Amino acid sequence: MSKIIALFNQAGGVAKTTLTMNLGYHLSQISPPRKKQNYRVLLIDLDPQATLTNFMGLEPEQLESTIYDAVIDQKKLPIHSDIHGLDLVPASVDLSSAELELVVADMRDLRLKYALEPIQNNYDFILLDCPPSLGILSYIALVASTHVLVPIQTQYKSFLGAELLLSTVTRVRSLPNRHLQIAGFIPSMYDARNTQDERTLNAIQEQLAILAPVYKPIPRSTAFADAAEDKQPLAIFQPKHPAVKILKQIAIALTKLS
Amino acid sequence: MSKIIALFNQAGGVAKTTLTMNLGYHLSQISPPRKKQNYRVLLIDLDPQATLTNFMGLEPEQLESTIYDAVIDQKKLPIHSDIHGLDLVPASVDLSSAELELVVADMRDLRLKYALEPIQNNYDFILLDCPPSLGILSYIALVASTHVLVPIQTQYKSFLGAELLLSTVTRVRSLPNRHLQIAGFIPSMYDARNTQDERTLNAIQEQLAILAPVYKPIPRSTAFADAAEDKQPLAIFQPKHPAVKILKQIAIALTKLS
Ligand SMILES: Nc1ncnc2c1ncn2[C@@H]1O[C@H](COP(=O)(O)OP(=O)(O)OP(=O)(O)O)[C@@H](O)[C@H]1O
Ligand SMILES: Nc1ncnc2c1ncn2[C@@H]1O[C@H](COP(=O)(O)OP(=O)(O)OP(=O)(O)O)[C@@H](O)[C@H]1O
Ligand SMILES: [Mg+2]
Ligand SMILES: [Mg+2]
Repeated sequence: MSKIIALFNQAGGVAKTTLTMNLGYHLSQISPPRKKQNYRVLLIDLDPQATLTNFMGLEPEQLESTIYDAVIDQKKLPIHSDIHGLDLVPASVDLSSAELELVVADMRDLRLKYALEPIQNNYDFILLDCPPSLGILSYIALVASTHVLVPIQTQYKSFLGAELLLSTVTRVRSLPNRHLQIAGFIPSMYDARNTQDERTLNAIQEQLAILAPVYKPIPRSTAFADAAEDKQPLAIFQPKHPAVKILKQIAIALTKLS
Repeated sequence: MSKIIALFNQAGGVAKTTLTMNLGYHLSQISPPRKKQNYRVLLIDLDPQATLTNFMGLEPEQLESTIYDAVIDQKKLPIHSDIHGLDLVPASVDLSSAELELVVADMRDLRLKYALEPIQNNYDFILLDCPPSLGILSYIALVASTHVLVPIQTQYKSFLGAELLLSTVTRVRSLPNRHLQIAGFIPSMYDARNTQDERTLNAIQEQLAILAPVYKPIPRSTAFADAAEDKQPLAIFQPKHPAVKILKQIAIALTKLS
């Protein structure tokens, strides 16, 4: 049964894309117990700003077909295979008109779910990289998911958005997707030398652990942006980086989701 | 003639809100030549995530009236006066339905411009804090503005969005707002110890200075998030912080805009 995991947080710049790419990579490097082949992983870029598509080495403007065509025109999902062992459905700026076009579309809420159905049994994990908004794209991602993973920056601003984030998940669980579970919270860009980061991390652990696992924080490090510039997961760019172990552990935890 | 300046960049988490609040503060502390009174400054929160509203000490959920009511229902702008010497029109999550409601609204593109007209002569500067998207809210902010100020993070990801950002400004200048000028680019969250930041800053200076001034970079510093948590501009929270001088210089440059 494939797990479809939305990396969701309406706040901007909190590492959704970075974690989609890096956790996707680590998942694709794990082989399930008693199996020879590794987990098969598909990443889907749902952001009109197409950052994941760029980070994975593609040029959004040069693409003939993107997730837009699948969601709006019910075309086949355009899958690019084996980028660092991962498959990818790219995005481009075309997706920015999708928010408006979906307003009046039939079966709007289920469009992404339907687009995934033909291929979802080809994958063990499908990760959905959400845009920084509470708009329709994030919403249909949550409707299509089995789980939601929440990167949350260890800064004061993150708490301002937490309530809205959780009420959005609750809203989706109340009707269009009763089975949606929170896989966990990932404290991101954690700067241990900074008291605000430390206090925010403690608050995250105290207040959110009751809802879902709070994973180990991903440290703030310039290596992430450097790896992105080289179009590589951190584990390939700088294998000995301390964050690599943490990413691996989170990936292993994701393989144990029910 | 009041200057209406949109802090615009579709990328998330690049310091739009932080700079709206801090530059607004410094502008309000300057008195024009040969005048006794300081410049009068109004901040407008255009983000449904209402970060500026929060940073300025208000609780979005408790507000009776926000920018939403002015733009959608043509109500009077709800102005909160004298927060650190600044006036503020707050936002709340109500604004998230505005993007959809504006799709079919009459005179959609001019709605914010019209909302500002009754009060714009009461202010020397009106700063518009845009959300992290290329949606209608950012668009009507650009249509209503005399100038656009672009915070741009000195990281690789920022270059991916630069072209789209500039083409959006060009599009607005071609028809709905022929007078829109780029006031400048503000390199933000600059970490001088990091080579990627340094290279990105150089690239920003080389490629964008031909279009508009590239201001001095705002250094990355935990003091900004700490000041925000205390609901204060940096200059009040930590007056001796090195970034305060830089913010002041940018504010002075803004007073010289034609
Ligand atoms: N742990 C980290 N330490 C330092 N920088 C990081 C870290 N994780 C991500 N970054 C960098 O921070 C920036 C924001 O990350 P990213 O784009 O993944 O966030 P996002 O939530 O997807 O943003 P958006 O809301 O725009 O989609 C990028 O430049 C990225 O390279
Ligand atoms: N120079 C800086 N150094 C370090 N942190 C900063 C700096 N400027 C802003 N920040 C912090 O970075 C985060 C993002 O800043 P901010 O909210 O102003 O960005 P934004 O572009 O308005 O984000 P959004 O796209 O979500 O509206 C905040 O937590 C803020 O306190
Ligand atoms: Mg992203
Ligand atoms: Mg903001």
